[in-house]
Amino acid sequence: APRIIAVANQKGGVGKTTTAINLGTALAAVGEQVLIIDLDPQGNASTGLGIGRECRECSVYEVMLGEATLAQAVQPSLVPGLFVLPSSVELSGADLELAGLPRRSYRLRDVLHDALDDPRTAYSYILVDCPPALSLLTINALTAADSVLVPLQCEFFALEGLSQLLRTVEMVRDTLNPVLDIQGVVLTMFDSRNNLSDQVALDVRSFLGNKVYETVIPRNVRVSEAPSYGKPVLIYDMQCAGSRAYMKLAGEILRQERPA
Amino acid sequence: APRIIAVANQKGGVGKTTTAINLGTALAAVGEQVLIIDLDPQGNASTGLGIGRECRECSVYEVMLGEATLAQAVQPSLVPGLFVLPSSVELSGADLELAGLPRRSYRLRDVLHDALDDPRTAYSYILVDCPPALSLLTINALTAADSVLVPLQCEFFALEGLSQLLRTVEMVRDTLNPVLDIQGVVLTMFDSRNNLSDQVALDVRSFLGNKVYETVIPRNVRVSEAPSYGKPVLIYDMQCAGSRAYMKLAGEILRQERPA
Ligand SMILES: Nc1ncnc2c1ncn2[C@@H]1O[C@H](COP(=O)(O)OP(=O)(O)OP(=O)(O)O)[C@@H](O)[C@H]1O
Ligand SMILES: Nc1ncnc2c1ncn2[C@@H]1O[C@H](COP(=O)(O)OP(=O)(O)OP(=O)(O)O)[C@@H](O)[C@H]1O
Ligand SMILES: [Mg+2]
Ligand SMILES: [Mg+2]
Repeated sequence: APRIIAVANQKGGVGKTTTAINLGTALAAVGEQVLIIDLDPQGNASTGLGIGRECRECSVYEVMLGEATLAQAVQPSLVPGLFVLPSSVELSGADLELAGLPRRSYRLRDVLHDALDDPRTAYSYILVDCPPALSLLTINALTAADSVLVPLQCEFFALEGLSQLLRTVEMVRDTLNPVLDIQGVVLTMFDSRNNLSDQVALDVRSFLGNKVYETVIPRNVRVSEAPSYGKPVLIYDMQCAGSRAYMKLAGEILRQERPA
Repeated sequence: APRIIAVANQKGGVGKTTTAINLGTALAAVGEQVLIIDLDPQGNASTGLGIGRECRECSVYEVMLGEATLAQAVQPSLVPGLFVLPSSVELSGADLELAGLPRRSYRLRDVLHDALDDPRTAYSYILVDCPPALSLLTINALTAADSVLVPLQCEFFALEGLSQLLRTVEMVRDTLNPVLDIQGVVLTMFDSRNNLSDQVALDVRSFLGNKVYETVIPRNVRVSEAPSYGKPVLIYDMQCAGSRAYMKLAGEILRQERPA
């Protein structure tokens, strides 16, 4: 069965989408079969993987409402071994719409568990890109997931939100999904020129210890240029510091999975 | 009557909170009476203005549910002439809770219009810091506001979300608040060293013309250091590029208000 990882943090702009796209690409590059689910109404992960707005007729919205199957909505991306369940603008109404449905927190979990019984869907990793809120959509991702990957921007406001996120993960583990664990925290947009980054990194490591990956993603303009070409930075500029960091992160995650 | 401005953009991490705090401080510095309403469950605006988590017993949450009045919940900040209606963690459940209440989209508007009839509340500007979502909380802010100030990070993903935001503003104007207008778009975290910033700035100005302020807020590490001291950057480092930019922005906004 695939490892399902929710990429979540209610703080906005911390690198959730960038991490889902580029970690997914790095895992596919080393031979894993990866599905990225874009659960954010903004649809940035779909765009960053080259899926135009006009190609999102069938999205995760229809799948969660039971109007389409996973197999019908999943599309291949430009990266071999990497597939996308795209977002759609309809998702922005989903929180209120799902609120009135039965099993409202389990909609994504039920879909994935039904589909994954089918031998044809042979993913080894599923990454779920979450919106910047502890909303019903994010709760759905946490309920469906085996673990949470937390991108953490090396800034003060981002640090402030961490304990609220960890409390939510605990609440979901206690009430909805007993296996939910922290996959790890990855420091993003680290700028070695400013003390704030160092300070935040020190604080987080002393607070969470080895839950924080050794790999740190540097602030690197090539990373933010890549989405305007509809490509992951690993395809846009394989040699840049951002690409190398995401490859290293993929290595750390793969080593986590293998029993010692 | 005060000018009520919603500081909104569903894209995360674009500088909404930083703009609300520092524009508010700059307006207070030139003698305006300013109220900042922290409508984001993360509570970054409250923290950035020095209001500790333990001082948020009475917040905008109680006020919107009718359990406290505006006057009871508003606190002075460290800046003369600048007041804060703080956020609280309870707000993260507000979207689902408000959904079942009468006049769910008008809760904030009704509170402000009741309170502002009282001559003792003599604010000239009210800035509402919104969460990164087109949720019921943000709809409440757009319904209560005279106009929307849109901080726009000079990045590709931020540009992508702009048309979705403008469609939402139009929807609110047509159904909930006929006076709602665009106050303006302010470019944030502009990095003159990289082409992406220039490219996004050109795109936005050609798309929105003079709705885009001349003042551009530069990426400036002092801006991101200030919140860890619980101070606006105008207090933390008055001379830095970020402070000067927010003072200039306040000037542009004040000139907008005066008829030619
Ligand atoms: N390592 C990096 N170096 C430079 N820019 C980066 C880096 N990582 C992300 N960015 C840029 O920072 C912005 C925020 O990143 P991203 O959109 O991935 O965050 P997010 O957490 O998904 O945001 P949201 O909360 O809106 O979903 C984007 O414009 C992205 O291109
Ligand atoms: N001009 C600037 N220069 C440098 N850093 C900045 C600037 N403006 C904001 N920041 C930093 O960027 C991060 C994002 O800004 P901020 O939190 O204000 O955005 P936001 O839109 O309110 O985020 P959210 O969507 O989570 O509410 C913060 O850590 C902030 O300190
Ligand atoms: Mg995102
Ligand atoms: Mg904010």
